[in-house]
Amino acid sequence: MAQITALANQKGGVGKTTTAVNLAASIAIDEKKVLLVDLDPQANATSALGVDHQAVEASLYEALLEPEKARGMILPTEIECLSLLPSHMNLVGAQVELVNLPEREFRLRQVLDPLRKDWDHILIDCPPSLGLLTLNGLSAADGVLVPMQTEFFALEGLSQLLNTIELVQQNLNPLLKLRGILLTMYDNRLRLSKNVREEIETYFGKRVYQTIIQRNVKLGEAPSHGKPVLLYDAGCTGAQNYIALAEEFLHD
Amino acid sequence: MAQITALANQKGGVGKTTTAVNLAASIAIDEKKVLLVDLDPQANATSALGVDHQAVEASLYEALLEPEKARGMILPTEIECLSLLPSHMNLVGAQVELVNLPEREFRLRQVLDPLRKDWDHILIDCPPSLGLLTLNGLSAADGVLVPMQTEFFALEGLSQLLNTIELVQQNLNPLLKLRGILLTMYDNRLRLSKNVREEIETYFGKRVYQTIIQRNVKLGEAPSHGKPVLLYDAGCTGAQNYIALAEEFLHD
Ligand SMILES: Nc1ncnc2c1ncn2[C@@H]1O[C@H](COP(=O)(O)OP(=O)(O)OP(=O)(O)O)[C@@H](O)[C@H]1O
Ligand SMILES: Nc1ncnc2c1ncn2[C@@H]1O[C@H](COP(=O)(O)OP(=O)(O)OP(=O)(O)O)[C@@H](O)[C@H]1O
Ligand SMILES: [Mg+2]
Ligand SMILES: [Mg+2]
Repeated sequence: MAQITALANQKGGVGKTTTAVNLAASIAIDEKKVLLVDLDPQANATSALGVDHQAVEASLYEALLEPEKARGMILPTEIECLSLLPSHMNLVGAQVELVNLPEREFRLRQVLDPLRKDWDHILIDCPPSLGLLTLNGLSAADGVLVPMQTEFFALEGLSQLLNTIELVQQNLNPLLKLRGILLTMYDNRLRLSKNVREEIETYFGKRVYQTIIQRNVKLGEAPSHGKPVLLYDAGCTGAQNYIALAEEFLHD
Repeated sequence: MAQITALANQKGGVGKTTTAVNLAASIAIDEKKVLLVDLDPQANATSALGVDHQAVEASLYEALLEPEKARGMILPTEIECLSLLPSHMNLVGAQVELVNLPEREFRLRQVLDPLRKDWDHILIDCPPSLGLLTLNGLSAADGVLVPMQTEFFALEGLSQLLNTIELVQQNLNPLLKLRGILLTMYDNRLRLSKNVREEIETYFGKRVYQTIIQRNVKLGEAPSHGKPVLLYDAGCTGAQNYIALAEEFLHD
């Protein structure tokens, strides 16, 4: 039975997609079956795995409206144990269309619960907002992993995110737990990075992953080749960081 | 009569807020009256100007529901000619509440049109999505300035953004024009930065601002002091870049 983990943070550009894609790939090369679900209308996770999101025939948008059809939309990737439930721009429309549907926060759970038995891990890449799509992601998940940049605005957004997780636990998904906080784009030459890291570690203690993702340009280059970083440049810092994160994540 | 400009890009973390705050400040020190409107529930622009968004009594959320009260919500800042219409977390709720209201895309325009005569420029900081709040921003604006990181995912998001601007021009605001593309967080030591810059300049030509905002840690430090960068460290690259941008923006 799959563990379902949502990658969520309403702050934009903090490394949700980069973490979803590279953590999924690092778990999959360890012979565990992983499904990556792209819940963001930007479809960045979809293109980062080499799929042309504009050419996708059926995506998560259709799956949310007809959950029983989801299995047929799942695509293979270059990594044998890694599959993708792709996104499409039309997912933007889903935000408005879902609002007046019954069980609007549980559509994604209806898609994923029947798929749990076929995978070991399901990762959900969420968009940068606390709207209906992210609420669907948090309602379908067992745990949430929060990527955070070591920047000032990251601290500002924290209380809003924790509030939302609490509201979801009280009203939509009592079993949801905070799996951990992941520091991303860390640059240990910058005082700003160190200061914010200290604040986050003081506030969250053990819930901060030991693994810290360093700023590394290879992580930015890999998606333009449609590959996770471990297929693009396995020896680089970025690839090593995500392999270490996968180790820590699996032994949580 | 104020020119209204929206800072928009659904890609997260590209420098919308940093540009909104520092462009507004750089125009205001030139003795022009500027109103910064924080349309993002994250309220980053509000805290970057030293205002505690959790302590704000009335914010854009209330203004969208009762436009005639907006004038009383405007706050002064450390720069004489710069004022702020603050945001608050409760703006997240507005996305859902506005959906079933009449003229739901024009609520912000109803707030700002009566205020135009009191300012020379109004800048709107939009959230990282193409939802109802950003549609309100694009419907109220005369022009849109698009900050873009020189990263692969920036290119991916472009067609979606241009589609949205076109839809707004056709259905909501025929006068909306694309003022320009601003390259942000540029690092000329990185091949990735240079490659993406070339692609954007080939695609957009003259509509890319000559001024390029370099990656500069002072831009990340300034918000933690509640100040625009020109009050935090006027001599740094970041401050110089935004002063040059203001020059270019005003002479467009
Ligand atoms: N550790 C890193 N080092 C260098 N660049 C990185 C790193 N992590 C992510 N990036 C780059 O930074 C940008 C933002 O990362 P990413 O798109 O993964 O964030 P996100 O949180 O998914 O953004 P959004 O909020 O738009 O969904 C991307 O261009 C990505 O390639
Ligand atoms: N030129 C720059 N050099 C260094 N850091 C920068 C620069 N511009 C912005 N930053 C930092 O990068 C992060 C992202 O910038 P910012 O928050 O302005 O983007 P945004 O597009 O408003 O994000 P969101 O999509 O969440 O609204 C912030 O922590 C900011 O301080
Ligand atoms: Mg993303
Ligand atoms: Mg912002």
